[in-house]
Amino acid sequence: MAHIIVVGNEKGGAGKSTVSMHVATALARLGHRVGALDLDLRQRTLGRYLDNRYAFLKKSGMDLPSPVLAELPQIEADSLTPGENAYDHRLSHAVAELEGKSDFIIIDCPGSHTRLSQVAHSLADTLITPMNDSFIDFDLLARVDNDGVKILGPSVYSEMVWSARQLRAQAGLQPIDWVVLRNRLGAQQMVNKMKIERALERLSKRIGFRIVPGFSERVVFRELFPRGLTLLDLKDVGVKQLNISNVAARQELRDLIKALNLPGVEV
Amino acid sequence: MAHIIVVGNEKGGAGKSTVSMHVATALARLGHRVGALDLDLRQRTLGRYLDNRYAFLKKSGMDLPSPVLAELPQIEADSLTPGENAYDHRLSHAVAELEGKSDFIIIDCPGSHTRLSQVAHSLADTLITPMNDSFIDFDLLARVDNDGVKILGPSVYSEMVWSARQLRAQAGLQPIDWVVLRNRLGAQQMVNKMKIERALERLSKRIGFRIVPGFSERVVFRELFPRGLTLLDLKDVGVKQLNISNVAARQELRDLIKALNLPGVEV
Ligand SMILES: Nc1ncnc2c1ncn2[C@@H]1O[C@H](COP(=O)(O)OP(=O)(O)OP(=O)(O)O)[C@@H](O)[C@H]1O
Ligand SMILES: Nc1ncnc2c1ncn2[C@@H]1O[C@H](COP(=O)(O)OP(=O)(O)OP(=O)(O)O)[C@@H](O)[C@H]1O
Ligand SMILES: [Mg+2]
Ligand SMILES: [Mg+2]
Repeated sequence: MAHIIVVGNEKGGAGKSTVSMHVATALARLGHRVGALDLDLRQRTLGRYLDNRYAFLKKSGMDLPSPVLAELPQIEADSLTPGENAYDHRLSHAVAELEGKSDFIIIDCPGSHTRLSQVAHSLADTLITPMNDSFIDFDLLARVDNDGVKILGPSVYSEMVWSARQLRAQAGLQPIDWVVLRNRLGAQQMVNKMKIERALERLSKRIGFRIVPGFSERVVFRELFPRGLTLLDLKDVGVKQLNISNVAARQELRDLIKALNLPGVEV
Repeated sequence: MAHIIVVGNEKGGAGKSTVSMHVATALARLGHRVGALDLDLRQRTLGRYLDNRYAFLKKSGMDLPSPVLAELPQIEADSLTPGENAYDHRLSHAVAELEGKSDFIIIDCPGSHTRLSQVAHSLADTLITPMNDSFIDFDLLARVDNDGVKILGPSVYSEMVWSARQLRAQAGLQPIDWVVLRNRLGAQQMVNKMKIERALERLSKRIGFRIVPGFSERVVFRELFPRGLTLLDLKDVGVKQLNISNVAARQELRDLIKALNLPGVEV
């Protein structure tokens, strides 16, 4: 049984595709079999990141451990059972295709509310929600008062996760391990950072997620997209000396994988 | 005739709502009448930012120049003409409501492809597209080769703008002034920054937009969301001394407004 990791946040640009690529590649490089699905059918950032990787590896004759990308299959309308949603059908087929050959399946969700995203959330053994260190991103999880202190109530994305959890509970499945991480953290910005941290801690107890270490704002997390590479691949492609930011980035990714507590994963 | 400014980018987290709030507030503080529309019906970041502002001003008894938020009206299904799309109807009504009392109407679009967003783009006199300094964001405008140099072809968002321009041309309207700005720029990161800059310049000639100065990554652009304030309001709310980053932020916003070349706007 593949362990399904869903990376979700309705908020755009939280870092879902970036986290998906880096977690998937880290697990592949640790020797696990990793399948990947991109549910952002229009933007397809994760799909493009992996396509770039395959193209680069082919062109350079290199062979690096890589996640295996699966596409949602095209289907005939008449292959649906009456009342079955076409997207649900395509998603369960794509997951089934990866199940037999994967220890982990990473599912990257779009930054909007879609049927595919909703269904994927109910498939999650682990749900990773990245967010910017910002009350604008926080606003999708919960509303806060004018001082950014008091929690006034849940917002659309928390409610969406809640209904995914309901569905899972009704189906008798294991509860979702919901982890939230802050992404693109600045080196300074102490006042804002402390405020968000406190508000998140309060919210985590209230709506049931745990907070794990995230990523700082580092250009290495985005500059390797055209070649489909991550910081973990740099030594293999001939970069002799990692700069100090890349060494710190590697530690951040390591700490994240550790904190995810995934079955069979030793970091 | 209000000058319509649409802030659009299908890519999530590019900075649309942040740019919308800051441009709208800057114009209001310059003495212009500014209307605002939030087409992200679920997340409503701009709507929430302005609601926070109104609540804060009311609570503190202050009166600062502010954009006027309009909501899309609810409509009766039978008020539609045969074949008319409900969203088109609601949008044109909201714009009509603001037209008579606004010099500028700012329309914030969602980070996904919706009917409202598509229609709004064809209403734009000025279209502002913010993007992160990243090839992941670039990928929504155009595909590039593995080195991030050669432009291989347009992507979904460029194609969406192209069809909005087509529609406008067919309707005999003035062409859209399409401006692209980079947002959340880092202080260093020279190599990546240069690559993106060059690719953007090449693309601008190819698909017809101009590049304007954008914003650096600064916590002041996001930490004032709970009170609905911007850096321009800080003196009025009693912050005696702006720190060096806030002074620089004010200059960045000033340079952007200037570069937009808006009718009747003196900076
Ligand atoms: N830790 C980081 N350091 C530097 N840049 C980052 C980091 N995380 C993400 N980015 C950049 O921020 C932008 C948004 O990230 P990403 O596309 O992964 O978010 P997303 O949640 O998948 O967005 P969407 O909602 O559009 O799917 C991208 O330009 C990406 O390169
Ligand atoms: N120049 C900046 N400096 C610091 N933080 C910024 C800056 N611009 C945007 N942000 C932060 O980045 C995140 C994304 O910005 P924003 O929500 O404005 O983007 P968006 O394009 O409207 O996203 P969506 O696609 O979800 O509508 C937010 O957390 C915001 O506070
Ligand atoms: Mg994404
Ligand atoms: Mg927005």
